[in-house]
Amino acid sequence: EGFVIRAVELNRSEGKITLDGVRDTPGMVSHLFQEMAGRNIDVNLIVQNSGPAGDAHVTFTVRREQLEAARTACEAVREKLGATAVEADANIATVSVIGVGMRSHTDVAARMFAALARANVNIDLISTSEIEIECVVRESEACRAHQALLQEFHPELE
Amino acid sequence: EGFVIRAVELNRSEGKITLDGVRDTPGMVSHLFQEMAGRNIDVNLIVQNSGPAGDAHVTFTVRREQLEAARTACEAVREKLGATAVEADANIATVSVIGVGMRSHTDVAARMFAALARANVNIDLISTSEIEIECVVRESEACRAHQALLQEFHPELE
Ligand SMILES: C[C@@H](O)[C@H](N)C(=O)O
Ligand SMILES: C[C@@H](O)[C@H](N)C(=O)O
Repeated sequence: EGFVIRAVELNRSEGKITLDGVRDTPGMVSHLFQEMAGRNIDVNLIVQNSGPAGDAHVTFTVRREQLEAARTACEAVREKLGATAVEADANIATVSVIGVGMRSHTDVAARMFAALARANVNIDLISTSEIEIECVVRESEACRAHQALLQEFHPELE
Repeated sequence: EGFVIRAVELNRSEGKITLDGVRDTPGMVSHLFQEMAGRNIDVNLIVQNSGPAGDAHVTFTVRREQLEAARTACEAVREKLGATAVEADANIATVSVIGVGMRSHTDVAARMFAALARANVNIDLISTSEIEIECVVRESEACRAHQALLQEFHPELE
């Protein structure tokens, strides 16, 4: 498969915002993130899935000190987005596996998720890109999750 | 904000699989991706959001030639995952904005989503990492989406 693991990372400084029932029509997330930009809220992870019923589920992370400001911003646009609910959650951590040449993520993902499962860590959110797989877990499980991944990918990280 | 746009990419060679109602307990996505690994299915994007009712929504992309094999694999584990539905969709395209130093994605995301909105492109799925924002759109809107992003980020790409 040709990929090489470069790093395993832990981020405990964020909170997440979830919007449910966002109207699945053009312009909705544009409006949401224009609002974040206008209020100088720094967004890190953004994940969106679409439901079968014309609604979408959007989650994003911010530094914890900006969590309340982000929630306020979302409440301001909630109606325009058609969102049924806005929730803020400060008790998260993110663990990431970073590599190069990750054309296929299957093996890395299988190993990462298996390591977390063996540590009995529940995966709240998954986001990927060409070089990274990120999982959001409960803050209370952060250390266990991080240790599990360091152990799994230890050989390659030497 | 200190980030630099490096590339705008288009990928028209994938399909996506969506599993609804996956049990939100440890071990579920591990089982799913062990199955993919065991059948040599190459997975690219993976996105998961969790619902309020102990269920999760998992979507992943594969090359179109592997879409049916991926769907078959998911059907094989569907019951064990508690998934209510498995859907395969060949008619997608992915547009990505890649940069470095993207500590905050807010401005890039706002610009990317605004450009897609102006082109009346609907965003089906969003996935992010430190250096990349990826949006899945309809295959039929691929060109329009790609053009909109090239136009928006043109200055930085020179
Ligand atoms: C849900 C949201 O992403 C919507 N589809 C949009 O394009 O803005
Ligand atoms: C939904 C799925 O990600 C589950 N939470 C798991 O950890 O496997």
